[in-house]
Amino acid sequence: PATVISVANQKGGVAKTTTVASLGAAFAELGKRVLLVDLDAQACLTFSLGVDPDVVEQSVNEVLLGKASVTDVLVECEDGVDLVPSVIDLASAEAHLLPRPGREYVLRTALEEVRDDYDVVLLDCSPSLGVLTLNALTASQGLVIPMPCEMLSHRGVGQLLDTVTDVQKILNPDLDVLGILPTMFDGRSNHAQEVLADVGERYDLPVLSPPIPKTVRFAEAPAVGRSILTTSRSSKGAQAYREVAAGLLTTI
Amino acid sequence: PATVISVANQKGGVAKTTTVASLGAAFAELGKRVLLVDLDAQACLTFSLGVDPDVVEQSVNEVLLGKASVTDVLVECEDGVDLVPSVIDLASAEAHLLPRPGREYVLRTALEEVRDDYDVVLLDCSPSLGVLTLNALTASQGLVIPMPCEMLSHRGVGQLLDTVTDVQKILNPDLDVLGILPTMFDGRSNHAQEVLADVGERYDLPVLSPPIPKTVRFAEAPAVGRSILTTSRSSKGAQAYREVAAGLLTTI
Ligand SMILES: Nc1ncnc2c1ncn2[C@@H]1O[C@H](COP(=O)(O)OP(=O)(O)OP(=O)(O)O)[C@@H](O)[C@H]1O
Ligand SMILES: Nc1ncnc2c1ncn2[C@@H]1O[C@H](COP(=O)(O)OP(=O)(O)OP(=O)(O)O)[C@@H](O)[C@H]1O
Ligand SMILES: [Mg+2]
Ligand SMILES: [Mg+2]
Repeated sequence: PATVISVANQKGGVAKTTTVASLGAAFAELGKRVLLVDLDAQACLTFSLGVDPDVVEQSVNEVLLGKASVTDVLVECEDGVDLVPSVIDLASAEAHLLPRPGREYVLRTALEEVRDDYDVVLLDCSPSLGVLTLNALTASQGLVIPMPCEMLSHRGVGQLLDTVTDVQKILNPDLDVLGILPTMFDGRSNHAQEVLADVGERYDLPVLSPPIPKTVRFAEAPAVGRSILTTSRSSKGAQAYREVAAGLLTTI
Repeated sequence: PATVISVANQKGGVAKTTTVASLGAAFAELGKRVLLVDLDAQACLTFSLGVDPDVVEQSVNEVLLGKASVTDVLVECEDGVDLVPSVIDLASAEAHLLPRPGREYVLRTALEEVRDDYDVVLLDCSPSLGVLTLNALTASQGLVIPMPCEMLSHRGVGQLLDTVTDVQKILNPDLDVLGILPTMFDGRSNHAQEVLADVGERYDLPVLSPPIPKTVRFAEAPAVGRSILTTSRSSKGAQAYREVAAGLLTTI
């Protein structure tokens, strides 16, 4: 069955969505069957893959409320991946799930039915440690933590790892932190080099390589609804995600 | 009494915290009495102003739970502003406030007691439209929406404005959108120019000027616990925030 990987960091704007879209496309290029799940009411992943969230009829919202299955809602995308889209109403699903017993297992149960149809499932989390991110961590075998090499983005990693420990103890002992993925890396800046050198030691975690370089090509890709692997095939950013994907395939 | 301004955008990493720290320091330089409130459990604003969230005993958490007043918890900072700090436990205050009637007015009531002691109060919001951000919008006369000139950051503005309309109708008719503040602006990129030209029209909102330039100086400032107005006094980034602050003083 598929390996399910969460891409999470409650700090905002660290390239979670960009990482899910880019790694997904890279795994598809390597011939893997890939499912991406958008767990953010912003629906940035949905938008980035060329799907208009305003015209989506059934989404991850219905899956989490038990009104539809993953197979009912999934959409085939041009990057060679399938997507479970999100919509703005997802915020209400979170409030709906809150009081229910076993609320953290809803996504894991919903994904069980399709795990044999895919090789890799990637989950794009919102910038929070709420019940939707808990669902993602409970459903996953692996976790990738995107982190820009900037001081402010550093702060939340400790808190995220505390949450991961809780999840491993109570909800999902199989969850394994695959590593920190340095994103938006500007090799010329001393500050970035210092943070990068510090982060692997401080958290005693693998640092995935290569770091993803900072380039404006990333901001342009969502405007055309494709990942950077298609819009700037041979750019440093696309290459870096290809290498990270190939590296992950040796460990998952 | 002070003008209370929320700095909000549920998209992550758009420079909400950087804007609150930098505008706050700029207003203080202009001789204004300034209070900053950190409403994010990440406590990035608290950290950026040189206060260690791990040693804070009373924070905005106690204020929202009614266990302490703003005066009890505020901290004087080196940038010439006072701060109501945040801590990681703030996430629990949100769950605690959820079921209570009138839960959106808690911050507004708490700030009433100090509004005569300040000229400007700035509220740093987390990347969400949850109950803490609703508290901020209900307590405010103005709203500034930081927005990088990138496609993905564009998407949430419509949803934020829908929330603002609800707040104006039901909770706070005085709330006025002061404008969109373009952040992380890279003047050399066509993509950024196109998004900037589009955003004022699409949302029929004022666009604050000048846009804040993208510079690595911003990422370095939090490491020393001061705003860019102190760490890189004459940089383009510091200058831009000074101009934006002076411009806002003519409208608030
Ligand atoms: N390596 C990179 N270099 C430059 N820009 C990047 C890079 N990766 C992502 N970006 C841009 O940075 C912005 C934030 O990225 P993204 O939306 O993927 O982050 P996120 O963590 O998913 O944000 P959120 O917390 O709101 O979900 C986007 O405009 C994206 O295009
Ligand atoms: N004009 C700028 N140029 C370059 N980098 C910037 C600029 N403004 C902010 N940054 C950097 O971008 C990152 C995100 O900024 P910041 O943390 O202020 O965003 P935020 O919207 O508060 O994020 P969150 O959604 O997590 O609260 C930080 O590392 C900050 O130093
Ligand atoms: Mg995202
Ligand atoms: Mg912030």
